[in-house]
Amino acid sequence: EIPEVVINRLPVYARALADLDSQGETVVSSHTLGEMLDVTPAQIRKDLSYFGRFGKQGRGYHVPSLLTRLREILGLNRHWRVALVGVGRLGQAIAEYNGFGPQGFHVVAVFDENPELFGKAIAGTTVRDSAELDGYLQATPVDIGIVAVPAVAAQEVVDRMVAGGVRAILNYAPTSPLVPAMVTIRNVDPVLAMQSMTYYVKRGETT
Amino acid sequence: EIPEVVINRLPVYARALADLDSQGETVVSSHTLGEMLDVTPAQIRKDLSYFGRFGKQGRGYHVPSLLTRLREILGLNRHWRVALVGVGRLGQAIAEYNGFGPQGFHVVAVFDENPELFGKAIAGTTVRDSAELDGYLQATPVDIGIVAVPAVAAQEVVDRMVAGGVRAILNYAPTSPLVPAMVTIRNVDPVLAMQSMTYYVKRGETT
Ligand SMILES: NC(=O)c1ccc[n+]([C@@H]2O[C@H](COP(=O)([O-])OP(=O)(O)OC[C@H]3O[C@@H](n4cnc5c(N)ncnc54)[C@H](O)[C@@H]3O)[C@@H](O)[C@H]2O)c1
Ligand SMILES: NC(=O)c1ccc[n+]([C@@H]2O[C@H](COP(=O)([O-])OP(=O)(O)OC[C@H]3O[C@@H](n4cnc5c(N)ncnc54)[C@H](O)[C@@H]3O)[C@@H](O)[C@H]2O)c1
Repeated sequence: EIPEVVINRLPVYARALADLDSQGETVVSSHTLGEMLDVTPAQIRKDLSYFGRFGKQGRGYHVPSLLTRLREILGLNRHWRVALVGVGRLGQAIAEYNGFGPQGFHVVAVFDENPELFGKAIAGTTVRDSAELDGYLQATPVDIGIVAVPAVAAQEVVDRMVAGGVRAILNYAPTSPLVPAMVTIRNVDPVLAMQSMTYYVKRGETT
Repeated sequence: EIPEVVINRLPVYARALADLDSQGETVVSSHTLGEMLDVTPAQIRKDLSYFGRFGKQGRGYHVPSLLTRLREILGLNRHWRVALVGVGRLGQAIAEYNGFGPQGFHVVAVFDENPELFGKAIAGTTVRDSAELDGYLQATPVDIGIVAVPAVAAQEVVDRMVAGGVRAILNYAPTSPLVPAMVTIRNVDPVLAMQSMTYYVKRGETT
């Protein structure tokens, strides 16, 4: 079982390698990669060692092949179908987010319970009644669900996604929905992010 | 120097302890805390050891005093002034986010460059012209800046925040703005979160 912190670093490595690749760099050392990402070279070597032998000692990594390998490991070389539930202020911003498409994440369906939003054109599709979510998921496989509803509604929406076969959920509501073991959930939590920053601000004040 | 991954876990510990405290629990073992948070008991003990001796071997941690100590370490026992730049779809959802206030994060000023938004009432304040950002920051200290503008505008907004004395930045734009060493920045990046989930979805498909 590979530690989750390692898996969480791989997309960061892949993005850095993609940048190098687009700049025409063919070799990179763990030292240079570490400097780019604020990760120690030893940590990079250890993380990659879970997946096989990459690069030769002292010669660095071959950028295109390491990038290809990481994309395979993470499943980034395919397309992923995404369903969004909750198309209020945040949901509309997410539906229009132009960072998803180029990385193979396609918002294929959006749902809301507010009848005023039904049929509204957004992100190349139209808003559906969230009462249809269950039926939609029975008929059409979806890989990733995004939750952008108020906290009180989040657990119910997550449960319906899981029952409909969704195995990865990105939750923006300020709550930690429970999911069964075979489902991965990530909570986007600005408060936790801020609370980890205040440690540094506080420290800076006394130095 | 305490590793950043450790600092990032402390708010998660504090939140779990606050939940236990509100339920009237006075003692918790590293084992129970670990089960709640999917972190090994050894990792919890190691993380806390950076900050002193807590709890007695075999007797667990005293919930109220560990919570108080963590809140002190992270600076959660005070109020933090937050400024938001970009009050479009996402910015409005952030300004109204009701998770900030109870944790001591107060949005004190919001800015945008769109004249149609100037003076609009939001989150207990009114939208200011972002041209006034620099003057505002000279006159009024702000601890945390939130960036909710398009990617092309993010670096410039960050630079102005830093020049105005802001030392912690939460960035939602799909880009990685550069900041000087004394500034902490966190990027809210849904694509990286999704890319770390696809590893598990892909693995689940083959098992
Ligand atoms: N994590 C973050 O960074 C962040 C930032 C801002 C807001 N938020 C959170 O995102 C959520 C949405 O915020 P918002 O400002 O867009 O709110 P909003 O009220 O504008 O939108 C919520 C939408 O969800 C819909 N909805 C409610 N219950 C539903 C259900 N059971 N099924 C389907 N649709 C349902 C509503 O009709 C509405 O359109 C809130 O939970 C908020 O706290 C998170
Ligand atoms: N990280 C996430 O989870 C997430 C989700 C959705 C959107 N986003 C990102 O958030 C940002 C905002 O998205 P949105 O949907 O609200 O866009 P939007 O176009 O609705 O809002 C952007 C706002 O920024 C203002 N603005 C632009 N340049 C500015 C500048 N230099 N100074 C001050 N204000 C300026 C605009 O006037 C507008 O009001 C985008 O970068 C988007 O990619 C991030």
